[in-house]
Amino acid sequence: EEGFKAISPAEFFYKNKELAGFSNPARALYQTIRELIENSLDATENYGILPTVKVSIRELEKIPEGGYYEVVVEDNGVGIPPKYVPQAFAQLLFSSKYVLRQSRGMFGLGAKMAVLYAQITTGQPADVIVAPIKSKHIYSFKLKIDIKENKPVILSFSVTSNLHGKHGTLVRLVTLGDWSRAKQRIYEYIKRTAIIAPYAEIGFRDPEGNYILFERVIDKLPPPAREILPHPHGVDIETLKDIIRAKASKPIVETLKESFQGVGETTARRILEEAKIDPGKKSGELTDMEVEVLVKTMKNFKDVKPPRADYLSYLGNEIITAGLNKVFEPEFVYATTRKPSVYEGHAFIVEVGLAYGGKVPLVEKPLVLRYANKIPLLYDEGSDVVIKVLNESIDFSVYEIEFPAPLVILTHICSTKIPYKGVGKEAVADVPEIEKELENAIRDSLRELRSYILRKRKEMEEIEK
Amino acid sequence: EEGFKAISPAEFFYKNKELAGFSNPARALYQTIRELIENSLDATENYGILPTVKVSIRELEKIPEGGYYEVVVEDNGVGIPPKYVPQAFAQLLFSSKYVLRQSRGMFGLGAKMAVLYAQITTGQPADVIVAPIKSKHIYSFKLKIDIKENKPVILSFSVTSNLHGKHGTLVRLVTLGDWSRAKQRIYEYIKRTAIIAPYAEIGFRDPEGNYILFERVIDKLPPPAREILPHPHGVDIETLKDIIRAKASKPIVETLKESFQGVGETTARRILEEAKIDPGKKSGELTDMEVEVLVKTMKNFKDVKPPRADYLSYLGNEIITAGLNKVFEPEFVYATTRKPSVYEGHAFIVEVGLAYGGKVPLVEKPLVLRYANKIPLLYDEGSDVVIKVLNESIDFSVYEIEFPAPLVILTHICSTKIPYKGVGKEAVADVPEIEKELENAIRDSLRELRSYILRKRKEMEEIEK
Ligand SMILES: Nc1ncnc2c1ncn2[C@@H]1O[C@H](COP(=O)(O)OP(=O)(O)OP(=O)(O)O)[C@@H](O)[C@H]1O
Ligand SMILES: Nc1ncnc2c1ncn2[C@@H]1O[C@H](COP(=O)(O)OP(=O)(O)OP(=O)(O)O)[C@@H](O)[C@H]1O
Ligand SMILES: [Mg+2]
Ligand SMILES: [Mg+2]
Repeated sequence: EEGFKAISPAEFFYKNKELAGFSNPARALYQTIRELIENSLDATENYGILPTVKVSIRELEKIPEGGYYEVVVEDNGVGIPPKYVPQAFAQLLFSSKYVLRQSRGMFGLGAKMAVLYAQITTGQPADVIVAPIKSKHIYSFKLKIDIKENKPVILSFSVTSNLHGKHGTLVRLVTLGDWSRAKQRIYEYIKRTAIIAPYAEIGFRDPEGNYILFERVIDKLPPPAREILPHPHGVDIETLKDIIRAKASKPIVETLKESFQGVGETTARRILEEAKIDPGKKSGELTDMEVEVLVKTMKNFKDVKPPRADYLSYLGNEIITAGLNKVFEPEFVYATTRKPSVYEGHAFIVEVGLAYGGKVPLVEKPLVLRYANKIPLLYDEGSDVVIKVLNESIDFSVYEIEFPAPLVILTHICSTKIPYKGVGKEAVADVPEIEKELENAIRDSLRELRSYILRKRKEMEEIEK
Repeated sequence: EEGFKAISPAEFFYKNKELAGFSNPARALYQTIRELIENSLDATENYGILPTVKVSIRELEKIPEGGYYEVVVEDNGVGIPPKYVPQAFAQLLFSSKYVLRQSRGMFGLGAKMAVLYAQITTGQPADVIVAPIKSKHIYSFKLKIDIKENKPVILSFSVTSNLHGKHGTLVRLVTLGDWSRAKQRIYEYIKRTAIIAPYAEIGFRDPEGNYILFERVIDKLPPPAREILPHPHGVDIETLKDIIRAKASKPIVETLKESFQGVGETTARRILEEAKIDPGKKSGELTDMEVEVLVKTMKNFKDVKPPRADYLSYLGNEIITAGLNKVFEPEFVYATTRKPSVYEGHAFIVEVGLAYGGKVPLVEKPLVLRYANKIPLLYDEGSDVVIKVLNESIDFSVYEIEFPAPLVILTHICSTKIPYKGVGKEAVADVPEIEKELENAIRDSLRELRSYILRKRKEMEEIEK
């Protein structure tokens, strides 16, 4: 009575799909495309494969709210082991990215939200075809989501021989969308993805029959992101209890050394000494009190190396300046990649690129291209930390910039965890450490621009004399 | 292998607690307080009880990140049946508000996030004491959340006699927080709650030992919100399939009449005729194809009454103007409650209040007080639909307002579903229908203000002659 009930994650995100970016047919079409492309890039780049991604949107029927579209995204990635395919596409909160490694995906929701929205708007199942990289077979699935139970429903399954050694994944959905309202953003998303991924080939066929190919311009992948152990400063009671449960019979000093980055024999012993815990005590025998004291001690222990960032995958000067040059043909271009920094135990790197003059259009405020873990962020600028920094901490006149001005600012944040404000991955929260790094990187870039502007002004004055 | 795994909703929101507003100790303390207060107001107001809510925050220990606080929130509400208490406080996605009725709560997460954050930062269980309204007993629980399994852990349970006929709920948590950084917002939240709930008594004892009592100034509750059947225009395939499953043996014409608002015998028959479905066919025997056609037909059926809004609970002129007068002592005050409107099958009402001059401070842009389902929204203004309307659609000079000006704008949106942008309930999404209603209500209010300003100006000119 009283209506008390539990719901599954699928029912939760079905009722509140706008939390995941599916707030109307246009946004839903955009979100569907981007979630699938992000999965394809994760499945190639992180595995040493030069990405080839084919995207197609075909209009099947026009209706008052927009239209029904067939969406197909295909890649040459590592594929997915068939036993995991049903859950990967039809069970929410299922993922291979719940590990401490930089990737575009992080929530275990993207593919499922696309499948869910298609299912509730058209009743159509998702087609998923995988050719796992070492397999001799190709597996085809027709899937729906049992929303009440958050479980896959396998409508059909078949296996064929993989005669040509193909590898990758193809996802096909029939979904409600609104191409006319989503068109500009979808094109912008793909273009902005191509700008910073010149090693990727992306083909896109749109509902109007247009085909555009973003060719691969370099044949070399950046070094991939790697998995890392958690950092002592990011630990909390639950995480430590989990670790202890997994290594219950080991001495606590061994558990600390094996489970955290930057903690060797000496550091582990010093931490345990400060926490007044016998290093030889079996991990599983620590009392709740001892666990709490140990967490406090680790969080506040000064002598640990900062979190490693050599396992992060940043863009770098070359890619940022090449991308800005290609799109804007500016007079002046500059890029900077900051040293790594830390927030709540997660290492992160901030990068900023600047383009000025030349064919950059005149704008009333800087044209900002935001990226996080190599994903272009196009919506919710108003609540993003980058815009906050630009509005609250930067006085452009100090840098000889008066609007309207021909100025583009590109920002990239990469980390083992991007603190997004929402599941739809559009805005990054104003974590103080990230805000500070952005401010420094932007100021540094604007100083370079100012030197250029002043030098040019001087040259002009010389000429006029 | 490959790290594929499923996680529970508890583990998801534990890893991504900033999605729920728990992004740092100061925000977490604020979110903890507001989630508990919102639960207390829902548990009184909606049940015809004049709310008496007691809030206390006591500092137990200062630490580098802020402090450990004991938070206690107690109310005289309907309480909770003891069999549901463990899940209500220690199982995510469990709620009595998953129904179509206006309330502050809607996600089934608020109380659990507060319990979760306290548990992972201090290791302390939550104390929950309930005196259910018709019961002769008082039930006390000590609860923790089994995060992996998203299940309650009952550490202790006891029953005592309820000798004085008390009813209500008390929640006590020991949590990490940062009072100095959260203080201003917590006070603002409570004040803004009191402004629009003059029938509520709210006592607040803060960590510095200060005590403030917001007294009840009227002894009459507004008419409570009521539960309503879904509207045909808001239906989708999954919802209709659910309804059909529950009434499988009934003729489809009966199922439609019983399950949707505004659908009587004639409308039901006309809808089925257009969908080419026999009205007498058993609901459970409809094919998938028929369900899809029926959904399409219902969504587009013009002749249905618009969603009812007489079951929504709005503030009204009296409360809005009294609140603005009390806080700002303005020279001019005005309030308007719009007729109901609809988005995606949910009825909503927009209300706007204006205060100008008198003791209203001079501001560079309007001081905006946003509310949704009677909850004050204090953060994320930059991504809220109200601010979007003010920035993009309102030219204040047209209304004789030149900044700096002494202008306050209060907005309230109430609905069976508020389209929040995030689980932390701080910003409302720019749903087109809501945006339009806000714009109309704000323009209407500003026109009234302009008449006042012009009239005053004329009087001044007369005087100066
Ligand atoms: N194209 C693909 N190639 C290989 N694996 C894929 C592909 N698409 C999805 N997957 C697998 O399915 C899982 C679920 O994808 P999904 O998009 O739902 O979540 P995610 O990418 O892990 O996180 P997020 O919700 O942030 O996108 C992924 O973790 C990945 O293991
Ligand atoms: N003070 C209270 N008095 C009575 N019932 C309460 C109280 N606090 C919580 N509950 C019950 O516990 C349930 C869970 O509360 P919780 O805050 O987690 O979710 P919610 O209020 O339903 O939704 P939201 O996450 O949006 O707040 C509520 O739906 C309500 O039934
Ligand atoms: Mg993904
Ligand atoms: Mg609640």
